[in-house]
Amino acid sequence: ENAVITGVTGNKNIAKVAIRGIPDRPGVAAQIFSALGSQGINIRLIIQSIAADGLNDISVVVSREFVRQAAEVLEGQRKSLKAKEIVFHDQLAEVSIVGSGIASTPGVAARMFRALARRRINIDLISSSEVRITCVIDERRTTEAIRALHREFQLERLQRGMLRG
Amino acid sequence: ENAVITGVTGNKNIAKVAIRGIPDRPGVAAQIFSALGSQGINIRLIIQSIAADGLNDISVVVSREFVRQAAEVLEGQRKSLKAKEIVFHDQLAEVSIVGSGIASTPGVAARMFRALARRRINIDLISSSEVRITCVIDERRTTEAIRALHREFQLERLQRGMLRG
Ligand SMILES: C[C@@H](O)[C@H](N)C(=O)O
Ligand SMILES: C[C@@H](O)[C@H](N)C(=O)O
Repeated sequence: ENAVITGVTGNKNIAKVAIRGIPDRPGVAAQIFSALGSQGINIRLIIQSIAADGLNDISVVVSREFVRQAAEVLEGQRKSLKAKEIVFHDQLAEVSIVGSGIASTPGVAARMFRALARRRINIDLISSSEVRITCVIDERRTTEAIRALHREFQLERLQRGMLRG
Repeated sequence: ENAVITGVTGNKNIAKVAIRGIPDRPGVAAQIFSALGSQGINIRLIIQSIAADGLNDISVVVSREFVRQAAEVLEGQRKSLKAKEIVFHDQLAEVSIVGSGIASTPGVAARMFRALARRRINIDLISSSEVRITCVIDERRTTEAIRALHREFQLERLQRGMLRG
């Protein structure tokens, strides 16, 4: 199947909060998101990669208006979670390519990441699905990243109007 | 907005490969996925969470038939990537809840994770979007996890036919 990339999106109105060094055992993610959910915090992305030595981290991407509140809620849970630390960063943006057949077309991710790498744009977080690959990057590189992705996937005509935030 | 969960899916035909301890600087993700893409490996999920001390890991979920090949390709790149190690695990399954308004409805993720936690099902990886939350778990717990999620989101009538793999 050949992927058809139909668009590039950007969103600067985001921030990440991360809970580091939590025990990799049942109930931990449930406790974290129960705490966030009870505060009405909108969660855009949840990212948990491979654990190491029985510990893991969870990165949460939220709309920027929620980052302080999210960090405070999690700091309040830190001891009972046995988490090492709670960190947050709000000078970030999401840039995504969207389309169909992304997962089943090897090389699409490579093209996206190469387009960013050529401009020396560091990729802070990655989350993908069958229809989208999202990278979180430094928000100061957003316009440049979107332009690079439009060029890579030959979507220049769509450049206007794609940037939210 | 209130989320409407329309389904629960499971897929046992998966495996994860992880590249641990890669330098967190531009070009690394591009190199990894160029190598995988050149081999025609289908990539279901790409998961990269927060870095630590200038290093990061990337977890890649692939269809199970690709795991050995993916691990070999990455092992071949390990030195030039300066990666610490390449690991893989294929006794895994994806379970997902799908619907609308997931990101904007706090508490949905908590309900999913609590349903798994109550059965002591450990969550190995997490990847979410606005329309789906996917957990990777031990494949031996797949049927139980799907049943638990159907119950939590009141979708029992959908239980038959949901398990692929
Ligand atoms: C780290 C966290 O996801 C843990 N494995 C859990 O199941 O809750
Ligand atoms: C870790 C990896 O994603 C790196 N930050 C890159 O941009 O390629």
